[in-house]
Amino acid sequence: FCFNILCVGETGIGKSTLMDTLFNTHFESTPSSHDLPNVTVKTNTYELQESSVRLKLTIVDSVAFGDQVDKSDSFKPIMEYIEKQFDMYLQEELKVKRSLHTYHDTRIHACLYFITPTGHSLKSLDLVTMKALDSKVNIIPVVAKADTITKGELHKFKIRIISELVSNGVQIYQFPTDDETVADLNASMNTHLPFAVVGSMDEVKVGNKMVKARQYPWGTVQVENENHCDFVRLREMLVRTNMQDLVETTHYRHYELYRRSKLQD
Amino acid sequence: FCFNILCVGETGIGKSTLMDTLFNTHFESTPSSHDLPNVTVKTNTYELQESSVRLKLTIVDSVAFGDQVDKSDSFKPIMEYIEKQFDMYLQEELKVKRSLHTYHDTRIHACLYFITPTGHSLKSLDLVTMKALDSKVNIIPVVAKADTITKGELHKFKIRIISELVSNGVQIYQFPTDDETVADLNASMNTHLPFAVVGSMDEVKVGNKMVKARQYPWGTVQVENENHCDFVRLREMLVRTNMQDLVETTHYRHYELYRRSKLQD
Ligand SMILES: Nc1nc2c(ncn2[C@@H]2O[C@H](COP(=O)(O)OP(=O)(O)O)[C@@H](O)[C@H]2O)c(=O)[nH]1
Ligand SMILES: Nc1nc2c(ncn2[C@@H]2O[C@H](COP(=O)(O)OP(=O)(O)O)[C@@H](O)[C@H]2O)c(=O)[nH]1
Repeated sequence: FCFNILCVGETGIGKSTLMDTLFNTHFESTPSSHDLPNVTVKTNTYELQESSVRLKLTIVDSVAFGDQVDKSDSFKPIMEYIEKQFDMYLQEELKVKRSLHTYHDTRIHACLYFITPTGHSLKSLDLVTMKALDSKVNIIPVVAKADTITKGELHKFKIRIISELVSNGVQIYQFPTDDETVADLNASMNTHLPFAVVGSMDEVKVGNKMVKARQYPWGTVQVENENHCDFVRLREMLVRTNMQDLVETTHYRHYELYRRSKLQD
Repeated sequence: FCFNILCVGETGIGKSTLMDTLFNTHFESTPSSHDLPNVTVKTNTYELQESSVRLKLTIVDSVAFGDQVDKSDSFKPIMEYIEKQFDMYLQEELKVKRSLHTYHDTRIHACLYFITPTGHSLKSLDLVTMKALDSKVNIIPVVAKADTITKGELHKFKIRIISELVSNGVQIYQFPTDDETVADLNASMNTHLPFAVVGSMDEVKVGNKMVKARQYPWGTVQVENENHCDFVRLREMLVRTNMQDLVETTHYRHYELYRRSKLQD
């Protein structure tokens, strides 16, 4: 089973920590230099066991996104990467003798967009980027480093983010509510969007258990405590309940749109 | 006694909260629109009582700094503001009939530069901006929202920041160690630079006292607890021990440099 996740967010926003935490693995990846002049995309593929499924997971990272002093083209390398994967699939699909069954699908199934937890609103870069990508990939925005924001601030921040996305016409992925077996769970999860996440692979003793946490002098943020952040909800939605739907939506909606516009030119 | 502070940092990084906390006042200022196309500078002047001194405090805020998609000129409006104040002073100084004694000095005595707590390193915007301003104003960099970073991460982050400032030739303000009465205190404070600060005007009950804090489900960050952040050190250095030195350094070093280059043209 192939699953491809694209992580978009500024350097230091917590992308690699969150990926490690989501899949409970230390993903090896070469650290990138701080002063890369341009945004690049870095991909790594891993073989994992997730519940009882053998998963071929590809994590695509936006490198140096938002680092440039001039960010007006920041989304372009990312958008080009997404379209290139559609194009490669299209070339295979158009062949006379094709092997779609064994084709290694590299199309992006989910784009985790990391929002800086300012507590105010989205940045222009966020709106520009998500607007450029929303018709090409399933966007799942997350509020990064949610341990920066108090409960009261977070409530207002989430409302502000959703209203800015709506007023800017940005489409984000909604967990599907047509399948009865998951409709209730997904509907309730949709009300928590965007998920406010905390990532950590450090283990801290809480009570008599070792839990993933971030330990501060004033207290310990427990990653899997639903009172502390939405990490468990994100994992449930992304890794457990909706992987299949994300793959299908990519194929039947985003890829079809690309194919139609490509073949019409 | 006139004191003028310039705050430079991205929207939502905590500038207004820190100012309120430093001077224990709710400074009134009109909220700025989120989508200002350019960086502007907003100034407000307040009359305060600080210890037994009547203080005419002017807070100059960088508005929408870092919000633009293209940030290459972000520092310019700020640099122009600083130079304009030097120029106005110079015009007064050059008059035949002048009144320097009653002149309302608007020159910036301290620039608090707010660093985003990524835990990685400075952003290109930070280096570009501080490099442009370091010969014109006393720069005091602070790590904002220090409650985002654990003790271990903060230690590495501070070392990284200082080494990047040094290797990029950025001059930051050092608390003076020539005056015996404050030399020891200042020398020890210099080792904590850049100060990692937390701001809050919310009061929370801790023990049997009401203290300024940020309350999270996992614990309460106490602003004035030196184990939690460097807020008390910043207040001590900026508001209590070194205000006079900051005013003098502005006049005898930064202003002199400006005057010399202006009169030589
Ligand atoms: N406060 C906080 N810090 C985090 C969190 N996740 C990661 N960090 C820290 O942020 C820094 C950057 O994390 P990293 O995953 O390398 O960011 P990336 O550059 O986006 O991949 C590290 O010091 C992490 O320990 C989080 O959820 N909350
Ligand atoms: N975690 C954290 N949040 C803070 C801190 N100071 C302010 N905030 C929050 O960050 C948000 C923006 O603060 P504000 O002072 O308005 O930022 P400004 O736009 O730079 O003036 C508000 O929700 C504040 O409550 C801090 O020290 N730590």
